[in-house]
Amino acid sequence: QGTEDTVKKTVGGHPVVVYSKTWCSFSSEVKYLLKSVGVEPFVVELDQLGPQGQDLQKALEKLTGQSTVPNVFIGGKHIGGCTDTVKLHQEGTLEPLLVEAGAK
Amino acid sequence: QGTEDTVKKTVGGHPVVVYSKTWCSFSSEVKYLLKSVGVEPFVVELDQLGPQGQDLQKALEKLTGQSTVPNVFIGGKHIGGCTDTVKLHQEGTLEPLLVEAGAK
Ligand SMILES: N[C@@H](CCC(=O)N[C@@H](CS)C(=O)NCC(=O)O)C(=O)O
Ligand SMILES: N[C@@H](CCC(=O)N[C@@H](CS)C(=O)NCC(=O)O)C(=O)O
Ligand code: FES
Repeated sequence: QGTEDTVKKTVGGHPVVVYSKTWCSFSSEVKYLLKSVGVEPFVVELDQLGPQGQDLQKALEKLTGQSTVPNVFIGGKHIGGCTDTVKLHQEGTLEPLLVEAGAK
Repeated sequence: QGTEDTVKKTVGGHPVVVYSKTWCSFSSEVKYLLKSVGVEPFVVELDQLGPQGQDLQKALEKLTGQSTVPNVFIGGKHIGGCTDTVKLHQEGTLEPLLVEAGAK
């Protein structure tokens, strides 16, 4: 469907993509974490896109099984949410993923 | 104003009150923290109250200066948000406050 294609193009076209909401502290946390390791994510603020934001969130759920924000992709691969990304960082595997994706 | 009185009655009438939103992970985190130290907070889910939820959130901002959720009160006193409450717990001062308020 059109919106799913949009998502695939986006996550394929940027090393790091975060689907986010501007008012959400978990979204802020993951964006801040990525910047703190020297990466500038491509951010899609779903709450600022009107009805298209809801379509994107539904498409993301179809594609990844995840209905929540933040929704993080690295190198086109679905990583998960805030907790998942923080866990990878605590395990030391986040930065290697980012290097491999050409994000840093 | 009427809504500010409602807030004052609520926070005066329960040892622990959390103004929350059901979809918000920071709200979930603070509710879970309080339960983990043996306290059952009185929870007001602002997103489930329709327009009254927005009135309450505005009243809380007038009364506390805090426009965000979660908004935590212990013993009728404004404590802050999720980060503030977690910090008190890390400093060891959360549980004494709860005991003093008669919450546990
Ligand atoms: N454990 C997940 C929690 C994700 C979550 O519950 N996100 C909330 C916002 S904090 C959400 O998407 N709620 C529904 C919505 O905003 O549409 C994570 O770490 O990302
Ligand atoms: N540092 C604050 C952050 C509070 C915050 O930014 N809350 C967000 C939700 S996570 C909020 O209220 N956004 C505006 C809204 O939902 O009306 C805390 O720890 O509670
Ligand atoms: S909306 Fe509060 S943490 Fe996401």
